[in-house]
Amino acid sequence: LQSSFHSILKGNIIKCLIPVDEVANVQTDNPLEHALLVLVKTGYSAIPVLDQMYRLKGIISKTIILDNILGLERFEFEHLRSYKVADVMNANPPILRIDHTFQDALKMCIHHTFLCIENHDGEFMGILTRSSILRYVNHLFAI
Amino acid sequence: LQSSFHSILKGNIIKCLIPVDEVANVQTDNPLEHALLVLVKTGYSAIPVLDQMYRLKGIISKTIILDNILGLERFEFEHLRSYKVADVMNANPPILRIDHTFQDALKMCIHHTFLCIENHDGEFMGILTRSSILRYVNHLFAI
Ligand SMILES: Nc1ncnc2c1ncn2[C@@H]1O[C@@H]2COP(=O)(O)O[C@H]3[C@@H](O)[C@H](n4cnc5c(N)ncnc54)O[C@@H]3COP(=O)(O)O[C@H]2[C@H]1O
Ligand SMILES: Nc1ncnc2c1ncn2[C@@H]1O[C@@H]2COP(=O)(O)O[C@H]3[C@@H](O)[C@H](n4cnc5c(N)ncnc54)O[C@@H]3COP(=O)(O)O[C@H]2[C@H]1O
Repeated sequence: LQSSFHSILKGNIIKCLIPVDEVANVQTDNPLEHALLVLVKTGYSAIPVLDQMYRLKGIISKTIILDNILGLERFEFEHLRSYKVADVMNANPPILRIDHTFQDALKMCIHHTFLCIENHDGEFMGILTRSSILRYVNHLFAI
Repeated sequence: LQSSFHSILKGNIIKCLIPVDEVANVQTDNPLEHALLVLVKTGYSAIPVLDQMYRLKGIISKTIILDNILGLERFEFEHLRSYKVADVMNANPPILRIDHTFQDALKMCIHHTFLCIENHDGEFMGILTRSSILRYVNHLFAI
């Protein structure tokens, strides 16, 4: 049990990575309306927010946007045009460095639906999703 | 590897279940606006839809609601009051029977963020979430 799983758990996460060019994202200075359209068109609940240098800055989600436009009486859609993504995003994205192990990723995925992967220089490399972790675990158990 | 994991994989899922009285849900005949308010207030992306006999009928999500109110030019919020949950919900919820094994749940969770659990009589017993599966797997590896 210990030896064969140990080498897998210490294995590298790079094989489960969704590379940055396949990750839907928006920029910090986009209007909130643009972020909601990207979220609706892609169907994703949440996506990364990058700055103009493609550095990771946060996460924006349908939940955060709807929370910010729900007024006392109704959904105040005019806010979509007056707010920017940076005004409401979660500025504390879950980050894992590319040299971390599969076990580190598994632990973090308990609390996050996806992880943002960076290299040593802090460059955004892509994301690791719960479905890819679950697919890998299912494969381990099938061995 | 085989023997100790085998008994765990065949283990029962009941210990990871969120019981029905702790599951946010709406009813088939609720207006869509009510469903969006429940989703926003609870913070959940998607929740089960039950009929008046508390039988499982579908899943409603922020994604489905936003998809249905996005018109050509803008978000048509007036539709929230004219549609019912049953009109737009996903009427094919992922269902797992309570006597299924942990391995069955793991396989299904690759494609669904949560599973709806029913007993032999088709009564809705609660849900099984990806986070509870991941928490359990992480615990297995820590042994
Ligand atoms: N277009 C699609 N095709 C196939 N399956 C789809 C899908 N959209 C959603 N799903 C399924 O639904 C799950 C939840 O998606 P959600 O958008 O809430 O949550 C997603 C989304 O917020 C984000 N995500 C996934 N792929 C992304 C991408 N290429 N770009 C940006 N964000 C992504 O990561 C979260 C977790 O993704 P994960 O794959 O674990 O889990 C996904 C996947 O199993
Ligand atoms: N109030 C809260 N407290 C703590 N963590 C929270 C939370 N709301 C969301 N999260 C975290 O975010 C993940 C995704 O939530 P989401 O609402 O997209 O997706 C959720 C939601 O659609 C549904 N869900 C979870 N608990 C529910 C409940 N009590 N009633 C109805 N639906 C529930 O199952 C999906 C997967 O849940 P899971 O736990 O795997 O994964 C959750 C959990 O890790």
